[in-house]
Amino acid sequence: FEFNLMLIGESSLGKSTFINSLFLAELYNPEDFPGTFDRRKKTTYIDSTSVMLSEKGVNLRLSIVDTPGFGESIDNSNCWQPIIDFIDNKYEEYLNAESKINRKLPIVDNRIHCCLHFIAPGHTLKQLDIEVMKKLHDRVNLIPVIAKADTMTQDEIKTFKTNVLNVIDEQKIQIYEFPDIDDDDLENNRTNSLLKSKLPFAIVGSNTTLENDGKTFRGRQYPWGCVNIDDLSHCDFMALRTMLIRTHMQDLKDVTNNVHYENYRFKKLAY
Amino acid sequence: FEFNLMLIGESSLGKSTFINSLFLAELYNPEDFPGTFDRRKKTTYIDSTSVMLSEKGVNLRLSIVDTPGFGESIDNSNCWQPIIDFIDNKYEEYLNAESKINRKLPIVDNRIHCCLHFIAPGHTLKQLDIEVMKKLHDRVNLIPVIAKADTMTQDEIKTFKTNVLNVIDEQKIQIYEFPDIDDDDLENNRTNSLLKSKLPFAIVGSNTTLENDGKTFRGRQYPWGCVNIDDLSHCDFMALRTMLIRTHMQDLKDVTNNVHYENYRFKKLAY
Ligand SMILES: Nc1nc2c(ncn2[C@@H]2O[C@H](COP(=O)(O)OP(=O)(O)O)[C@@H](O)[C@H]2O)c(=O)[nH]1
Ligand SMILES: Nc1nc2c(ncn2[C@@H]2O[C@H](COP(=O)(O)OP(=O)(O)O)[C@@H](O)[C@H]2O)c(=O)[nH]1
Repeated sequence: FEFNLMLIGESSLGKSTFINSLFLAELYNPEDFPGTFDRRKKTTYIDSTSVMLSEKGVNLRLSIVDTPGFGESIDNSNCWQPIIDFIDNKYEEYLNAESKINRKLPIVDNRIHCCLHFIAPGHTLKQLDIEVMKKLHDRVNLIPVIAKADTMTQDEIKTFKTNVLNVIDEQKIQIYEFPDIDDDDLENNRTNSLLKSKLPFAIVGSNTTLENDGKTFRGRQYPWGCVNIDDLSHCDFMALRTMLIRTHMQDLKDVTNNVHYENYRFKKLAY
Repeated sequence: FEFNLMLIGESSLGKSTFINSLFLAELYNPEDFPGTFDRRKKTTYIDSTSVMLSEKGVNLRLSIVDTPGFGESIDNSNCWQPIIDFIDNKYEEYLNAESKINRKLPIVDNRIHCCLHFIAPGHTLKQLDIEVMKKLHDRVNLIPVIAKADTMTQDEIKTFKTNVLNVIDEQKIQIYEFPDIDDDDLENNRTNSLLKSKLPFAIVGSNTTLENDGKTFRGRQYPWGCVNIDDLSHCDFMALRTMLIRTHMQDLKDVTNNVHYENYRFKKLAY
């Protein structure tokens, strides 16, 4: 099982921390995996790292492409170009491998199956984020994620989620739609609808393990209280994790293969 | 007593909220003071509002110049120019009034006595912030303020404060130095040193009044706890408020008059 996940967004939105949170802090200690996830050495190129994961008895090779923050400069025109090139190059590699007369199966699939776009909390989407989304939405499965959700009160999150969806709608940006799952287990279907209702997800990430009342959890310790990233009443981290790694991973790969890749292939071969 | 305070920084860093926090929410209800402090109508020009305040029996006419967020566009080159022009225009007005043969005293003083630069929490200062500071530090009393401090844990705040000061030092940016006060009351001196040790201030603002154990306070309510902006163990808001409005207001005016204005006047008349 291979899954290729790309993270984009401004620097300091917690992308590296999120990766660590996704796969349990111990997998991504910056000292063990130098380079991409070590923010002290500022990456200026797009970098990719893979890990082998076991989720419910299935071995998953997960590749994370962590882009350096965009929007770092005073003039950010075209800062999205390296991201577009990266995504297209993966389609190109696949196309070449697939088109060989003497091709070896299975074809190694390095195509980006999902692109998480980290959005800074604020009033609304920034001009730069809108521009980037417009460039990417018809190339890759785009999932906007509200970063550092512990920055906002519950009301502010509600308002911001509505604003984000309105702007996406007005700008005709097509984000990945999580289809309803049709499970034999009705409980799963209901859980999935509940999780879907939280879109776009507002997440908090953490590499720090804390302890409270004998329970350990990953979170952020403030003088006024402690955020538990696994607690759905604190943030949508577990909702995103569940839908990404468990319930919708296959669909993300299918849409990449059947829609985005086919678009690329058609445009490439037709012109 | 007149004091002119300017706030600059990216949009959504809590500048309007800070103004309201500074003068007790009831003074700045956006419905009573439309325009500058109502973020729903996005200001695209620099706007100024005055209030009469009573602090310790002294009447203070406080003018707040709230600049629209800078750094809003994809290309932000020169977005600082309107701010520079605004500051210089105030010096120009004063110079003209002061130079009149038949001048009326006291000269109306609309010069900016203090410019608070709101900085987004993150790894370090952004390129744009550095550029803006370099343009302003020799024109006005510049005080960097770390915004939305409730976004960061105590350790992150410590690290960020150190980073900010290091960058300011390396870039030879001259921020306003709060001189030690030399009060008869040793307690005041000691308090002032304590407050100074927290520089640069990391603040939280709020328009919302909350209640806890029968006490009311302004703060932000999260599922995991409640930030009290007046609590010095939660953030440096009260430290900034005290030094700005109480202990260092006169010095800020003196430095503006004796240093920044004189520099402007000299450059203007000498060339
Ligand atoms: N408030 C808050 N801070 C976070 C969160 N995730 C990470 N951080 C902090 O934000 C800073 C930048 O995080 P990092 O993962 O390096 O961001 P990146 O540049 O996007 O990879 C670090 O100090 C993190 O501890 C979060 O969910 N909420
Ligand atoms: N986490 C956090 N949010 C804040 C703080 N101050 C204001 N906000 C929120 O940030 C958003 C933007 O605030 P606003 O004052 O309009 O920012 P401005 O655009 O800089 O004037 C609003 O949702 C505020 O409630 C703060 O100190 N911490």
